[in-house]
Amino acid sequence: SKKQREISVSEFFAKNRHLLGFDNPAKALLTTIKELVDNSLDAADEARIPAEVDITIDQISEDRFRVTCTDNGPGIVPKNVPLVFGKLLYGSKFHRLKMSRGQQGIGVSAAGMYGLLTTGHAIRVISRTAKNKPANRFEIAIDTQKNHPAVKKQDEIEWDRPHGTSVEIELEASYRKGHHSVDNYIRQISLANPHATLRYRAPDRANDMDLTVYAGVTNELPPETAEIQPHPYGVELGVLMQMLRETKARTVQNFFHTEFSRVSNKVAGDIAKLARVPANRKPAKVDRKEAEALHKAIPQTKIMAPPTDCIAPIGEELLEKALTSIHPAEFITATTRRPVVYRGNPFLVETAIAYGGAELSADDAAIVYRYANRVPLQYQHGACAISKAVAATDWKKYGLQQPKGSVPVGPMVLMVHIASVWVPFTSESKEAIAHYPEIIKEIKLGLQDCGRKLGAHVRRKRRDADEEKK
Amino acid sequence: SKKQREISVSEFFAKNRHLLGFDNPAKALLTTIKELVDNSLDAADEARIPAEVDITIDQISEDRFRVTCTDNGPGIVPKNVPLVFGKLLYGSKFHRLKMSRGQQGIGVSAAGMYGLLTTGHAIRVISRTAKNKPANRFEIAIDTQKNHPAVKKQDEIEWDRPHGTSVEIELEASYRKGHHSVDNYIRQISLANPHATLRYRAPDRANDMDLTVYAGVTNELPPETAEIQPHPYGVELGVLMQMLRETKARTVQNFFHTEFSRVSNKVAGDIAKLARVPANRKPAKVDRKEAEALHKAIPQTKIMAPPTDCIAPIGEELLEKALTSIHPAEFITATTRRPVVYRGNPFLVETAIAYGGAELSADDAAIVYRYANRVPLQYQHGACAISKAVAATDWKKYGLQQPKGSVPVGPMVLMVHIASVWVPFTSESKEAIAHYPEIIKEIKLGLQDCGRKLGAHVRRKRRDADEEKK
Ligand SMILES: Nc1ncnc2c1ncn2[C@@H]1O[C@H](COP(=O)(O)OP(=O)(O)OP(=O)(O)O)[C@@H](O)[C@H]1O
Ligand SMILES: Nc1ncnc2c1ncn2[C@@H]1O[C@H](COP(=O)(O)OP(=O)(O)OP(=O)(O)O)[C@@H](O)[C@H]1O
Ligand SMILES: [Mg+2]
Ligand SMILES: [Mg+2]
Repeated sequence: SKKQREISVSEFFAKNRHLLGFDNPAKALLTTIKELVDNSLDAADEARIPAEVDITIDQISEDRFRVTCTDNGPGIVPKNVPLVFGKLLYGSKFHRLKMSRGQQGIGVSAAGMYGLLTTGHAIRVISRTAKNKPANRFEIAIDTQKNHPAVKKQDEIEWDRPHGTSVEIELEASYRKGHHSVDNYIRQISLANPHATLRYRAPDRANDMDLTVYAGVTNELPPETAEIQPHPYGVELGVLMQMLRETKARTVQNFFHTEFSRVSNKVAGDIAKLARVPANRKPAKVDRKEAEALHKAIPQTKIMAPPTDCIAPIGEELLEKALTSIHPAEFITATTRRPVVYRGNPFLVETAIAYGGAELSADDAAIVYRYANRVPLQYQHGACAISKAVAATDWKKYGLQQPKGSVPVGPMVLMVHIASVWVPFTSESKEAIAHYPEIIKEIKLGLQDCGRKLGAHVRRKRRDADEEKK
Repeated sequence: SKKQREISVSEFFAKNRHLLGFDNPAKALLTTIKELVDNSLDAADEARIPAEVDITIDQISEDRFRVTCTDNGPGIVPKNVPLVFGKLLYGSKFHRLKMSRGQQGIGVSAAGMYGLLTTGHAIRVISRTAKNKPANRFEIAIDTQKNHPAVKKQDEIEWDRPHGTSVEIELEASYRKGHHSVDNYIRQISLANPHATLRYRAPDRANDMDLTVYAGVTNELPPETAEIQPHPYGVELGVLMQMLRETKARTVQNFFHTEFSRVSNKVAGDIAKLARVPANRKPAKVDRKEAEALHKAIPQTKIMAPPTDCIAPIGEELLEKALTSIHPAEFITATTRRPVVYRGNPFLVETAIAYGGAELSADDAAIVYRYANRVPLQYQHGACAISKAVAATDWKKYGLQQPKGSVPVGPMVLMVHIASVWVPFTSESKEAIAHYPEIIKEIKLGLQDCGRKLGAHVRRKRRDADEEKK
């Protein structure tokens, strides 16, 4: 027989590390920063702590860097630390429907694994959950054959912070200035997180006091997001059958009422009635024919759209404020659209435009900032649903130039933010958004909202210019 | 503490099924066919059996189809069948460096999982390894929470084949004609597998005798490919350290000689000498400093390029024959380049051009067939290294029109085949090739090889046409 055997998740992703964003040394540095900062912001937001994140990059040799990310978040309990950092597909964000930057349980373990594979160094962690508890320090190396942590060192230490987490990774990397630079990336993070304070020490700094600070432009935390149940409109037959087998609910009616969002007892009864399945049938006793009937009945039953308190938009006022601070412009507008649904998941689109002013050139292609759940997307723009929607929008009617099927040309910065309980990415590196038609349609509507206001501004400006000539 | 917990591979990919190629019902049908046929061709090629694969698609209802794929391959031993079909990341092709269509241990379990999630139906398998052994029939459903098979049924049956495997999946799907159709896809498979016989029954057939047969255009099997060791030029420090810890070799010299390809005992001694590490040092006793020295010494040591009997090109003659059978043209040329290396993995590029003739229009964009390890790539052309290389090649100098940064315009069919012991894809759906610079460079050289011959033909044709006018 052929030698068929199991492949561990970590072996698979060690070989396929470009799927996680570690294609080359320059990108590896950016991906590492991203995974660390995303985790710190998620943790602080969820614990309702105003996020303060310190990012330091030290250059150790020509192609080796040490990245340290320290936050004032709630910390991680000691018994979970090895698994969090030394096991792929382990985390707190996958099994729930709630907006967060992370969603896979892969990010930080992948960064640690890349560091281990390229330098042999284990990931170093300090974490503390409360002032009256000790700070725990760990050195953890992932065993790639087994996808399991090996704790190299563990002790309790004195730490000047009452709570928080500090992560240090040594990796083969490359530090660039300019377009795809860490400096730009951190600036883009602050744009979408106006409530957070980011303090950044670059590798080429003059001394350790030489620090770039992105202070929060607001003291208000983002709205707290609720965790929701799946909406029945998205569920597939096989998934429904599995849920019926596993539910603790004792009747079909109670099953629909408790396992899904927006299904009242009455609506649950309607579904059962339409399917001609007794409302008090035991879920585990539902056979295939009945499951198929229930599955058919769901889309034919009137069920309220999913709740939207599970998404925290940045908001028009803060978008304009943040965008202006980075790109001072003569005209600025932002729009936050109301939430809609794809595959049963609520999502919403926010767009903002900064136009004109001394800094932006009229002959350059517009700058497009893409965001998903407040995280800047820097790579794979050619594969991204946002780029597709921008190119598919007719910008000529708002007074801009636009080569066919391309980004428009003009003194413009475009910012597009997709916020969802779960974002469909084109790969595990979370760099580009998959082309769901509902999402592309909604982005275009958001761009048109802002475009119309831009068009009015451009026309008004031209009228004024013409009048001056006369 | 936050509810951090483990996520199973199958849970992850059930949610992210667009990463595996199951984005929508039409694509799901194509991906399912692909995964099944790839496995059948791999199995027959490896067992040196002239592949015969029967593919049948039945439409069961408006959006439900049954796909059956039956081969004359070596079969699968009964104790491995549940894991092969009911567990993601389980297979025989990941842990070796040898050219094959599959490489992840995911494909067929993913297709079965998609069928289960959308219809509740288990995957059905019949397999037999020899005439004197019984045929075993199974019904297997993957437990997505645990990534483990649940065998619903298993028995021995009479079967009219002496050996082979038959797989049946029922799934929610959609059947289309035209560009992205199953019919076109199977035709493209035969183009790159001229030794195989494919018999295809479409869902809209008149009756069960209504069959499309792509007979092999050659009786010769593809050259047998050897399995190779990794080449030292690709290895990273952390990986080297791990290999030193795990090797059975008793000395550093023996370690390099046995664990890598192309490292003779002498060359292994050279590496150790350059690193100032005793050649007889026990590998497990090599410390970090010594490992770093060895790692540095590798690229400074002259080591022969990797062996190339691990790749089976289609070959220029068969490429021309197959391409002509599908696109009769007035001019045809093909080139198979010599193998080169990326990340320590051997790969080679083959290109073919069919030009002119009654069927191809001079005003249309050239048709581009992309292949990786003999598998047609149908989607994500915008993300693919092949598309990038085609657009980056200057076709005007061969007499074609070419909009800037675009595929050329002209009566032309382009076929590009990348063959490697391991192909870097942009996602697990294996639809597009990642942009490794070495691969893009080599594709362009292959296109230029064919382009030059095409250019000579176009010029000659124009000279003749001009002469006729005089
Ligand atoms: N700085 C931190 N503070 C508190 N908890 C953290 C921190 N970093 C990680 N965690 C916890 O560890 C888990 C695993 O993190 P990891 O980055 O691997 O996955 P994730 O963030 O859940 O998803 P993704 O792979 O999309 O990043 C998180 O879900 C979170 O519970
Ligand atoms: N028709 C078949 N005949 C013989 N062996 C098969 C057949 N189909 C699958 N197998 C075996 O089952 C294993 C798992 O198949 P699967 O498609 O899941 O993964 P793979 O082909 O190894 O990689 P990939 O995920 O890239 O397709 C294969 O490696 C092969 O050993
Ligand atoms: Mg994370
Ligand atoms: Mg396969």
